Amino acid sequence: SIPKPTLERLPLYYRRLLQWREEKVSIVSSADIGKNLGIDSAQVRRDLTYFGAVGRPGIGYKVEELISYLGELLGINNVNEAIIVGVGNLGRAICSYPGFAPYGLSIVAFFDIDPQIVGTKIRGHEVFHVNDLIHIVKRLKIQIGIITVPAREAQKVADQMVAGGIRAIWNFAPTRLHVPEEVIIRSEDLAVGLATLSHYLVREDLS
Amino acid sequence: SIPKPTLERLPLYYRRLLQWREEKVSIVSSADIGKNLGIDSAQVRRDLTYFGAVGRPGIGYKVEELISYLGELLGINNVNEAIIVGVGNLGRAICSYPGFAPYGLSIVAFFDIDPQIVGTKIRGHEVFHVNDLIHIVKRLKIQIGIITVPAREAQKVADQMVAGGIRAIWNFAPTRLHVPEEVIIRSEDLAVGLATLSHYLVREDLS
Ligand SMILES: NC(=O)c1ccc[n+]([C@@H]2O[C@H](COP(=O)([O-])OP(=O)(O)OC[C@H]3O[C@@H](n4cnc5c(N)ncnc54)[C@H](O)[C@@H]3O)[C@@H](O)[C@H]2O)c1
Ligand SMILES: NC(=O)c1ccc[n+]([C@@H]2O[C@H](COP(=O)([O-])OP(=O)(O)OC[C@H]3O[C@@H](n4cnc5c(N)ncnc54)[C@H](O)[C@@H]3O)[C@@H](O)[C@H]2O)c1
Repeated sequence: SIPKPTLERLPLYYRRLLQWREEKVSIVSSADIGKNLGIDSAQVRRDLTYFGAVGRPGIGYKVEELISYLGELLGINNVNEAIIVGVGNLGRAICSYPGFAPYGLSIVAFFDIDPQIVGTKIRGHEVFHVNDLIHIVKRLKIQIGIITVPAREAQKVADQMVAGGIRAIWNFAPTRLHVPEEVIIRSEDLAVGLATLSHYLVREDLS
Repeated sequence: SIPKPTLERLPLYYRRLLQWREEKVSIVSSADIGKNLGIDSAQVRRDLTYFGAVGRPGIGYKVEELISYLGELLGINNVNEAIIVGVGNLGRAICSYPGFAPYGLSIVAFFDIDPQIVGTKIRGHEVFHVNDLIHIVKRLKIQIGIITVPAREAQKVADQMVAGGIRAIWNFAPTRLHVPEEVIIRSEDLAVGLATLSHYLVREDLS
């Protein structure tokens, strides 16, 4: 098993690695990892051997590999995979949007309730029935759910997501969701974008 | 014609009225209007008679009515009407979203290029061909355009909008638009919402 002081250093390594990933750095040395954190590079190497991460002498460690090792170990994994429920107009537009890839994000499973939609394929993925949500989310360890169903269905879908282990919900349905305190909700209201634009126009006319 | 000092006070009234509209206030007196602006209520009444706005003694003026009078006069009107080009998945989801109404915003005309879509109706409005954009935008004096077409078509559509007199563009296509300096562009990237949510998850796990 892993000594407690090592376990407490791992989230610091993880956070630093994520910053590197955002800066598109792909290889780092144990000295790099220890530098900003005030940890001796030999200690970093010892820590990383506990979960089998092997650096190549003179080259270093692969950032992506360490992130996935550490993520697995810290149980933080799967912050980059999401599922979506409600594959209507908005859901389809979100599923086929290429803009998520640059953030390392991807929508890995689609759900709906309409028999005409369930079973069809979107970008090669089959649309599942929402009744299968809980066990699919549990199996894939998905932590992020996207809600694009009509407002009156949204609470029921949120309850199913939480039952499956979803810890963060991106909600488009214009309604307030009630979920346990530890579940994060981000409600999106596109109208704010249009209102802001309109406001700029007025401001420009008045200046 | 309207005296210059009156003309200079009108935008101040207009800005104040807009704030009231957002606060859902529907009737105000000349004393209310003058109060925060340090203008005598008799002067406000004289100013407002120049364009025929009549307050009802003891009751006041209707906020909406004054906004539309002043908007017309100041040429700022139509900051609440938008047109949309590209009625595919995202476009349809935006057209049928009820969230714009509370901001006093509405999408008044839809355009597409696909013969299967042009001529069909969405919420009772006929979808026009994009070739009719310039003259319809000019006729309706529309100032806001929404772009929900594929990235490779977006610049062409932006040029048509600017030619029609559009002064603010809400762009969803993942591409950089080149427009004259006085045209405002707001580019929306929904991926930021998902990335932020994912980031919260990581931060929560690390705390
Ligand atoms: N927040 C925003 O800015 C914004 C913008 C546009 C639309 N919306 C909202 O997004 C939602 C979707 O809009 P749309 O235009 O795509 O609607 P839509 O009717 O085209 O799609 C809704 C889909 O949800 C499915 N569905 C319904 N109940 C379900 C359930 N219990 N489980 C699984 N699937 C279910 C339907 O079968 C349909 O495919 C609406 O709530 C709408 O108000 C929000
Ligand atoms: N910014 C974001 O967050 C976000 C999210 C989802 C989708 N998108 C983008 O929005 C756009 C639309 O996505 P979608 O899923 O609705 O695509 P879609 O293919 O379903 O719809 C595009 C529509 O535009 C029409 N069109 C094409 N060229 C045109 C032209 N020159 N004039 C008028 N209409 C034209 C097509 O006929 C079609 O109806 C894409 O650029 C997509 O990348 C952005």
